[in-house]
Amino acid sequence: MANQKGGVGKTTTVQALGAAAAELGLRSLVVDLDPQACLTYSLGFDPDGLDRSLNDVFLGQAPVAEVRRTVPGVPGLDVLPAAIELAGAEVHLLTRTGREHVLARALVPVLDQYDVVLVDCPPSLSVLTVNGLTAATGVVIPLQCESLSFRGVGQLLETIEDVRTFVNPTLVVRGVIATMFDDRTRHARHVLEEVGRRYELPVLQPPVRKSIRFAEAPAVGKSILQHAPGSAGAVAYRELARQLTGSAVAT
Amino acid sequence: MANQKGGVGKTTTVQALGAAAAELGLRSLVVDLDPQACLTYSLGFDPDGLDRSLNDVFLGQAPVAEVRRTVPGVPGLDVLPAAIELAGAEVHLLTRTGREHVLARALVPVLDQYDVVLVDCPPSLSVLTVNGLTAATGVVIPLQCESLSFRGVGQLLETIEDVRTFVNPTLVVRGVIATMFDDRTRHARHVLEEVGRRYELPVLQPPVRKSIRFAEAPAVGKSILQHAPGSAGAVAYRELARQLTGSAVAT
Ligand SMILES: Nc1ncnc2c1ncn2[C@@H]1O[C@H](COP(=O)(O)OP(=O)(O)OP(=O)(O)O)[C@@H](O)[C@H]1O
Ligand SMILES: Nc1ncnc2c1ncn2[C@@H]1O[C@H](COP(=O)(O)OP(=O)(O)OP(=O)(O)O)[C@@H](O)[C@H]1O
Ligand SMILES: [Mg+2]
Ligand SMILES: [Mg+2]
Repeated sequence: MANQKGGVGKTTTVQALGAAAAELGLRSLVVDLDPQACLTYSLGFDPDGLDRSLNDVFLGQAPVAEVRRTVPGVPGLDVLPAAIELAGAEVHLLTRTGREHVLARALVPVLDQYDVVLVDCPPSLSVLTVNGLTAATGVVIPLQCESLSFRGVGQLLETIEDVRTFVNPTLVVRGVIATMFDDRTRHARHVLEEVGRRYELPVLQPPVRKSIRFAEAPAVGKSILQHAPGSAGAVAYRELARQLTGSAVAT
Repeated sequence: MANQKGGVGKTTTVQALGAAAAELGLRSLVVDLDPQACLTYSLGFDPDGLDRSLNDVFLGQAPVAEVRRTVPGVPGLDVLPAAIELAGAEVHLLTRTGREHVLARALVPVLDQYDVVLVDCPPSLSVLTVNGLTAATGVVIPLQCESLSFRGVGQLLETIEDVRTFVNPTLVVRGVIATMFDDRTRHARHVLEEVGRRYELPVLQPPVRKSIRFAEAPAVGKSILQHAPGSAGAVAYRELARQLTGSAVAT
């Protein structure tokens, strides 16, 4: 889940899709690549209170199997948590050969334990996001559908192209998810069509509409699926999860 | 204008306050510290089409006086524009002594030409944001008033404290601005009071309410003050500008 623009719903989407995939019976892992650890926090953890985080994995001091945690209240969902120390990894990795592959290599020993792995990237195109793109087979772009969304998509696609060319030929853009979609006006719909058209990107359906239920959920350490299971947002993310995991036969 | 959380209104606030200060007759400079150059773009420039940007200043290859531009349609407002190359400055600066002071030193020759200088920081606490905090005398925290807002404020205040201790004793926290404030529910109001109370921060008034007018403005390269001068958002930012620039005698 990548988009260098801030606050476009990357974390919310990873959490909701991870919970939805687990609900479908798929063993799921969500990876928090953001030193701000919002995903880790939203799942109910205290990022400052963890004795080990993804940073220890990046430093080669602990394997993923020892750092990942099960998510309370969501059977079948694990998290590889982040902590602020991960900001140090960005600096540490900058000058090392093979710096893009650290996450990919670290995930290898556990890949057979999961059906779905979702990676939450920070709002930048730096080495952490590049690690996410290098480890992945697909990238989904959460899009806030406001004018500034255009700004970043071109650059993001260039970064993806670089990753594909130099370090990960398996990487495919799965498409765009419209997040916090405001369909009271034509503005958001226009931006969404325009981005899909200009960059020839699949627009995944349905859009996830704006709802106060999303604002409430992280406060109680829950995903939208636990906090408001019948809400339009939960329904939307479940449908998106089915499509992305190829479980469209369900329901 | 600092807050490492993404999409909380830093850029919108810098643009609106800059335009409002210029309207008050104050000579104003807005500095775009974000490689994503959203402020530069929102002011009507093409960041990829600039022959020189803040990056050239950071590399010591051009003085601010040659790189700043006047903002079309906003008399009295200049911009120090960003470009994606600024991401390279973050890497370049990391290992250099005095890396926090690059912006502060670069601004010295032009400080007597401006009454107000506003700096737009990227969504991180890295060396670019630290340069902004080191150059400034005051920091304003735009707050989105959702649960994840808490997450970052503590860390941001610690960073500000470090900057104050080690490189810039003049730095003061001017307060919090509630951005895209949703007062249909108690949630946002509760978060705002709670942040102000817990961290003993002044809550600047009034809050800037959510409005579609803000989404429209960057699309036409205008601030809210030009795009919708009579709107509640424009009125709110004008009042905030008066307070922050000490021009509260007006109106
Ligand atoms: N459909 C929605 N309706 C209303 N609010 C939403 C919705 N989706 C997400 N949000 C809220 O928007 C804010 C930003 O979302 P989120 O943190 O997921 O974005 P992000 O892209 O991960 O941000 P960052 O760039 O800082 O990592 C959060 O407070 C979240 O709760
Ligand atoms: N009062 C408001 N009402 C509605 N939308 C708003 C309001 N203020 C800002 N926005 C919109 O919210 C989005 C995020 O705002 P903005 O880009 O200013 O945040 P930011 O903190 O600078 O983001 P980043 O962390 O990516 O730099 C923009 O599309 C902007 O137009
Ligand atoms: Mg996030
Ligand atoms: Mg910004």
